[in-house]
Amino acid sequence: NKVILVVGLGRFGQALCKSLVEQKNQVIAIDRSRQHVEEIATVVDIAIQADATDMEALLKVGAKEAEIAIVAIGGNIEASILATSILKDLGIQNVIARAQNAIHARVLARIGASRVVFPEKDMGERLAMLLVNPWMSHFAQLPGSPFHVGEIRPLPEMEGKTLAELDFRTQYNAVVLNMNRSGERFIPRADTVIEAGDRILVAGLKEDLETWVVE
Amino acid sequence: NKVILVVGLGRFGQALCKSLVEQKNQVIAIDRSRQHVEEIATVVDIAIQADATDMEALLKVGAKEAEIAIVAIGGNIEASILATSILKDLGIQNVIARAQNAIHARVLARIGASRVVFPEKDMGERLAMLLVNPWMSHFAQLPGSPFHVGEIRPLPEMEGKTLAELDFRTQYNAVVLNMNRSGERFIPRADTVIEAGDRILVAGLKEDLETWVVE
Ligand SMILES: Nc1ncnc2c1ncn2[C@@H]1O[C@H](COP(=O)(O)OP(=O)(O)OP(=O)(O)O)[C@@H](O)[C@H]1O
Ligand SMILES: Nc1ncnc2c1ncn2[C@@H]1O[C@H](COP(=O)(O)OP(=O)(O)OP(=O)(O)O)[C@@H](O)[C@H]1O
Repeated sequence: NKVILVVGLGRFGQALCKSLVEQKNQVIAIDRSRQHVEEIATVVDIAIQADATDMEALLKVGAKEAEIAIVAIGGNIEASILATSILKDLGIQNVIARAQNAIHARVLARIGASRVVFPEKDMGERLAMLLVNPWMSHFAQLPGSPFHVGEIRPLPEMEGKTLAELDFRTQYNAVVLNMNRSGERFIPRADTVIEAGDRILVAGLKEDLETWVVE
Repeated sequence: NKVILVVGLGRFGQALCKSLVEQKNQVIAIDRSRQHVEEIATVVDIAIQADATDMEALLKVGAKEAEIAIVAIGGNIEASILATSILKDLGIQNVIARAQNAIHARVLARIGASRVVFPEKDMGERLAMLLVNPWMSHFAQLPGSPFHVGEIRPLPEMEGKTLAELDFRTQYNAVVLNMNRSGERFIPRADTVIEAGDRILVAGLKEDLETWVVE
């Protein structure tokens, strides 16, 4: 539903193209390497071999039509900066660029990138969190809050009791969001009786959930 | 609190080292490039210039002591495979390896990697989701469930009413997890009156939250 330009078809750029196409966007993909262009050609609407630091080439492929452009060039900092600058000059509203380091990011922001991304750095941080807190792969942290949400199995003491009897929120410092019983998901009420085999989706603070999940 | 070996100190490997050290782990970092070793040397406990396909070198730096090893080598598929194999031979329980593509990933799994990661591919997919659903940067999806969780501002019709009066769950198809009022976060009760300026953390299905968040 949007026209999106992806410049740089390495692993990051190609994954971006595939997901954007799956979400029904029109994708124009550009790379100066013929091989990378060919790798993605069957996936996107338009795949062109071109140098993204060449304004003429970008104009020719219809870059001006794009509502969003992502400069997914990796190692080549100069090309990443020049391409970002050209795309802003072409009037593209939303130009997102990939940065290699903090200084590169600063330059990209200054020349008009609306957002700067650090794929390898972000994933390195994410993997570190998963390794240190294996239970976190089951829990999602709510952005901007200390709360985590995830599915738990009932403790033995819970089985056969209602949520009201358990005084769940007070006893466990966790809010019940919904329950999954034999594949059926529903929002339980105060008089719902917990059964072994239930899966309860809860929200709570990390330290409260951690004690629960330690297996 | 754990001894963790990181092989390959590109952007992914270095970010991993920094986060692991922040989480109080002991990190041994290895790369064959002197420059990359020097970049991380002040951060980690031990930083060594060595070829990770050299078992002698790995033994010398105490690789056997590691409970977890991450092979964060990028473009060099052969080195990534050989290093992973050697680390398994050294008896390291949990060896995580980075893959360039599906076939590489298959080989890594076969030779014993307990987990394979695709940093650029994962971030490409994530960025695509954010671009298509800008509201999703405010909402987290609960793993393995269709529910999303995030913070909303009260609709005008909600102000001055209690949660009970609003019959919140039924009217809005969303569960209230907690509220943030002037920086104070608390779990509201049925008789809590909603005020303009409140921030309400809710959970619900994507399609129900979407209509809410469209700005
Ligand atoms: N001036 C340019 N014009 C068009 N494409 C370019 C230009 N410079 C680099 N690229 C392309 O950008 C892509 C990604 O850059 P590069 O391979 O340096 O980074 P990378 O970090 O290895 O990428 P990834 O991690 O996404 O695989 C490459 O396919 C490369 O051909
Ligand atoms: N045999 C090896 N022994 C030790 N280190 C190695 C070996 N082969 C490659 N490396 C290191 O692995 C690191 C990451 O690999 P490379 O630079 O090829 O991938 P990358 O995809 O560009 O990395 P990143 O995206 O994390 O920046 C490099 O610092 C490189 O020196």
